[in-house]
Amino acid sequence: KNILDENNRLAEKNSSLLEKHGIRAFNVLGAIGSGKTTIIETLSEEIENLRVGAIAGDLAGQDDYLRFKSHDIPAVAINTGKDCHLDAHYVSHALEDLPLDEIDILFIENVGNLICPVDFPLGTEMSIVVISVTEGDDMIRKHPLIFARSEISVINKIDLADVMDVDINVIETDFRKINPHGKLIKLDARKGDGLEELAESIGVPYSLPL
Amino acid sequence: KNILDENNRLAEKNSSLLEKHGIRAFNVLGAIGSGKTTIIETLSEEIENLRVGAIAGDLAGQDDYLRFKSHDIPAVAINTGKDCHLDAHYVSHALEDLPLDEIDILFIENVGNLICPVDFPLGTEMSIVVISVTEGDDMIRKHPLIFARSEISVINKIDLADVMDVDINVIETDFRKINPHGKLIKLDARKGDGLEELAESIGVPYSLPL
Ligand SMILES: Nc1nc2c(ncn2[C@@H]2O[C@H](COP(=O)(O)OP(=O)(O)OP(=O)(O)O)[C@@H](O)[C@H]2O)c(=O)[nH]1
Ligand SMILES: Nc1nc2c(ncn2[C@@H]2O[C@H](COP(=O)(O)OP(=O)(O)OP(=O)(O)O)[C@@H](O)[C@H]2O)c(=O)[nH]1
Ligand SMILES: [Mg+2]
Ligand SMILES: [Mg+2]
Ligand SMILES: [Zn+2]
Ligand SMILES: [Zn+2]
Repeated sequence: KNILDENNRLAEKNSSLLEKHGIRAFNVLGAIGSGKTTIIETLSEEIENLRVGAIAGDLAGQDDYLRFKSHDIPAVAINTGKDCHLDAHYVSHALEDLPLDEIDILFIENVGNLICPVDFPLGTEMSIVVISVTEGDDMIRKHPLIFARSEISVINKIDLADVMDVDINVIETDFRKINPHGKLIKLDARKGDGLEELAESIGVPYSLPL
Repeated sequence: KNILDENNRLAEKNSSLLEKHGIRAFNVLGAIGSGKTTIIETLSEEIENLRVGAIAGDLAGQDDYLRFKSHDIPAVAINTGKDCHLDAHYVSHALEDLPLDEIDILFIENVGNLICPVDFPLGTEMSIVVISVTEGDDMIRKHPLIFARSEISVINKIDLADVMDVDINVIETDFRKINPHGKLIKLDARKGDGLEELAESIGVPYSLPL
């Protein structure tokens, strides 16, 4: 109980620091390998007139961090070592290492996990949770909490729905049962299909068309 | 620290109970949606002369449990609610609900997560960790611990390697760096390709050929 209270306190601190610098921050959560980094990479290229920054949360390695750096955006890597989720404490340190006056939009890529990250708010404005059709059609009903609590949910890799025999309508029906008012966006993040709709749903201008 | 000690004590208890009943048990871990249930379903159909049982660990829902039941094998569902991994305590209760004298091989499907399950042994003989090519080629280097500690690692959905532009050799090279002596098996669990090799590596007879 104390851990969560302490985390909420730090999340508040993060949120006021971001507000002071006029930064809108998004917590990008999701299943392992669902496409979180690809989505942030593409958004960082296509968002117009706003400066994008990123935090790459992972257990180990610099893979996602280096992918962000290759897009010439300010970025920081967080290696959690053992924790299966980022928390506000990790993020508060990452914010110290970012040039906050050079960023308008900050994407925080959480560790791949559909369970624990939901208990640890980071101080961001919204959460975007990403699953992929390649994980099967039951992801939403198996992890109701994270889909109920996120403002935006994304079904990625829709280009593979046929070869996976996955009916996206099944996923959508499950979603509506758990989160009738939330937003559900279908994406092919590699081709960029659906990213304009995602940018619109988080209120950022997007260059047209890909 | 105490939690892990207590878990190890209970894991020992599970292991001696399984031994008493002559049951060989396997902890099937892996990424969310990587194909764990499909692998157990197919093995349960193809393993010859031995009686298979299964435990389905999930956050919520009966999806995997019902899939096991459809193969007419003894099965139990564990809903963890909030925990992102099974532990020996959950399993000790599940064992009470299984007809142990009717089972030779027990597959315990852990919650989809490449991080925490590694700290919570269940009392099984071996761990089988499953990833899928659809998660990208960096899964092993990003989650070194679980691949270093598991006896058998599986790369599933190899039928989709081309459409994903994933080079399986990259995954295999990462694996050898982390676990030079472990076993790495490539699978297409839907078609059954590679399952005979998996059955052989865990020492169970397999009906030939699919
Ligand atoms: N076919 C297809 N592949 C995609 C799509 N989006 C991402 N990928 C691929 O999926 C794999 C994983 O993508 P990442 O962006 O690394 O996924 P992630 O969620 O950041 O992964 P982790 O950080 O490791 O949890 C890579 O091989 C991507 O090229 C898509 O829309 N369609
Ligand atoms: N193309 C392809 N699809 C597969 C393969 N193995 C499993 N699938 C599909 O992948 C999806 C997920 O498979 P599951 O067996 O439910 O995966 P899981 O690891 O048990 O998933 P969770 O328990 O939810 O973590 C389903 O749609 C399966 O049909 C494979 O070898 N190739
Ligand atoms: Mg990533
Ligand atoms: Mg399953
Ligand atoms: Zn966690
Ligand atoms: Zn955990």
